[in-house]
Amino acid sequence: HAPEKLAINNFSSAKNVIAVMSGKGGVGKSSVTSLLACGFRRKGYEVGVLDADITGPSLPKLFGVKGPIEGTPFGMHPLESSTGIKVMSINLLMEQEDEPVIWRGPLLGKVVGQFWTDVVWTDLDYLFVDLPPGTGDVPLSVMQSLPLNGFIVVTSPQELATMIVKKAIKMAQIMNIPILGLIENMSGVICPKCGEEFKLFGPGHGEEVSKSFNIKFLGKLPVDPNLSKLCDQGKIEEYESSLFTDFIPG
Amino acid sequence: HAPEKLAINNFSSAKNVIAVMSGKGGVGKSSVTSLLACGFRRKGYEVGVLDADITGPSLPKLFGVKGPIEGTPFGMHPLESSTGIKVMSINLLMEQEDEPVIWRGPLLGKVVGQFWTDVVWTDLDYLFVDLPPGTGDVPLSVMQSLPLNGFIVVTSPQELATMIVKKAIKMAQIMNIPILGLIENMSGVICPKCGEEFKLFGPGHGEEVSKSFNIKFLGKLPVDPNLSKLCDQGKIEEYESSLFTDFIPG
Ligand SMILES: Nc1ncnc2c1ncn2[C@@H]1O[C@H](COP(=O)(O)OP(=O)(O)O)[C@@H](O)[C@H]1O
Ligand SMILES: Nc1ncnc2c1ncn2[C@@H]1O[C@H](COP(=O)(O)OP(=O)(O)O)[C@@H](O)[C@H]1O
Ligand SMILES: [Zn+2]
Repeated sequence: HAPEKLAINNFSSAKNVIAVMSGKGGVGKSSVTSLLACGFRRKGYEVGVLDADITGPSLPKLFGVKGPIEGTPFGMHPLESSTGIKVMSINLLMEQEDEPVIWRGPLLGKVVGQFWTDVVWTDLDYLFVDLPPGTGDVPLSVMQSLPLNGFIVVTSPQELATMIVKKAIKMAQIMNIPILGLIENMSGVICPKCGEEFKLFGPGHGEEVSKSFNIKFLGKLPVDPNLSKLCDQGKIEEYESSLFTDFIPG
Repeated sequence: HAPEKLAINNFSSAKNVIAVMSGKGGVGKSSVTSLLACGFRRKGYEVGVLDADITGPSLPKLFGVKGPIEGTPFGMHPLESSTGIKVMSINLLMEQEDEPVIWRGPLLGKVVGQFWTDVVWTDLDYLFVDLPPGTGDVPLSVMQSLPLNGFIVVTSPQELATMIVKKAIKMAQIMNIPILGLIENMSGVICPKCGEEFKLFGPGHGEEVSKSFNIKFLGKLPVDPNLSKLCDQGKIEEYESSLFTDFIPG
């Protein structure tokens, strides 16, 4: 018996809900979630991002928004980024962004559910959910409780990342949730002095993995020190990337 | 009331138990755990590595060992790497290394406890425990159940990683477990064509964070495509690094 899907907050709606996962930490899930949201926002869509990585939240920092948020009788209001993307994360409920959240699995899953039921998202065209690493409580709760249209999978070139990303793909297949595309991040770097492009983490397997699981390959993103700098500054919305142009409708 | 420490397996002993954590995924925890183990092994110590990242296990791949392991009446025997390091991981109990483990928190914590009580480590000088990302069930269970001497913290240069690593440091302080040192990984790269050293992810904050928390700074490890290659090949024991020479006794 599959658990019931949760109803979204009474004052909200979301036409599409897309989760971004990898299984492996540090491949760039949060950055890709943010770049996706920026790409859709630039086309004029109403967009929200839900940070489901409760013990390692990063979205507020990437968008340069800070809490703490006050609750209202209608629910918690997300913060808006400089281009109007709605952001919700556990870090927005904390006094200090580097305070640890030391909770066990069942509570983590429950809090993510509350981000769906108790946050006043208003009317969104797209909600992007940034999943934590692993295939434990939170990915499981999100797959069971939220009406997902599908997943975007993020990998990086290392064999280790590829192996663990395959676990995440297999989990999505077991849960019967479609995979909308796969992106390979950190697939090379350009020397700022001589312009040579070289591989940091080996040849990469994004295309090969996409083919073997019959997933759309959405392209590669190199390591770009300029992106890293904008992330550190909370200005990811200023990064120009044509990565998702084929993927974004309209 | 603090939970009891678990007793190690009847046929085993471990003089020192050191956990490696970061809070943030992808900063190189598993690689640093492995390099630490290799450094101690080279000095002649009996060394084991316990992969506590149940949903994202990577140690078997880094050491080039494959399961599945058979159980015996005395317990599960870890596999030995080419230089004699004992390796235990959930991936050694699976038929296929890319099968997902879809378990909720309490079970994850329990399995890690069993790696301590049911694995026949024999007599170790050092056991290194590679923690998963986050500050949830598994780090909590390891801190409560294993007699840790302390932590090694791994960070990478990005502000985001620094923020989340601080959460892990604060968790260790709340749990009253000493931090033995901090390592900054991926702190720059050398162009293979022109030899220029440049920063991929910004200036890095490892030293600054170490000072502010009064932790020993153990040094920096650049992004080295050669290390990545050896990791992919399961030959991390062949990587020569002087990173830990001051840290390893004897
Ligand atoms: N292609 C890239 N180029 C430069 N920096 C990147 C790139 N992708 C990610 N980063 C940096 O790496 C850090 C980690 O990425 P993140 O998105 O947090 O990964 P994850 O969510 O998978 O743990 C971010 O702070 C970001 O600055
Ligand atoms: N300094 C480095 N140089 C090159 N590759 C590295 C370095 N550190 C880590 N890697 C690569 O990055 C991958 C991810 O690192 P890993 O140790 O798995 O991180 P974590 O355990 O924190 O998720 C590894 O497969 C390894 O090949
Ligand atoms: Zn160069």
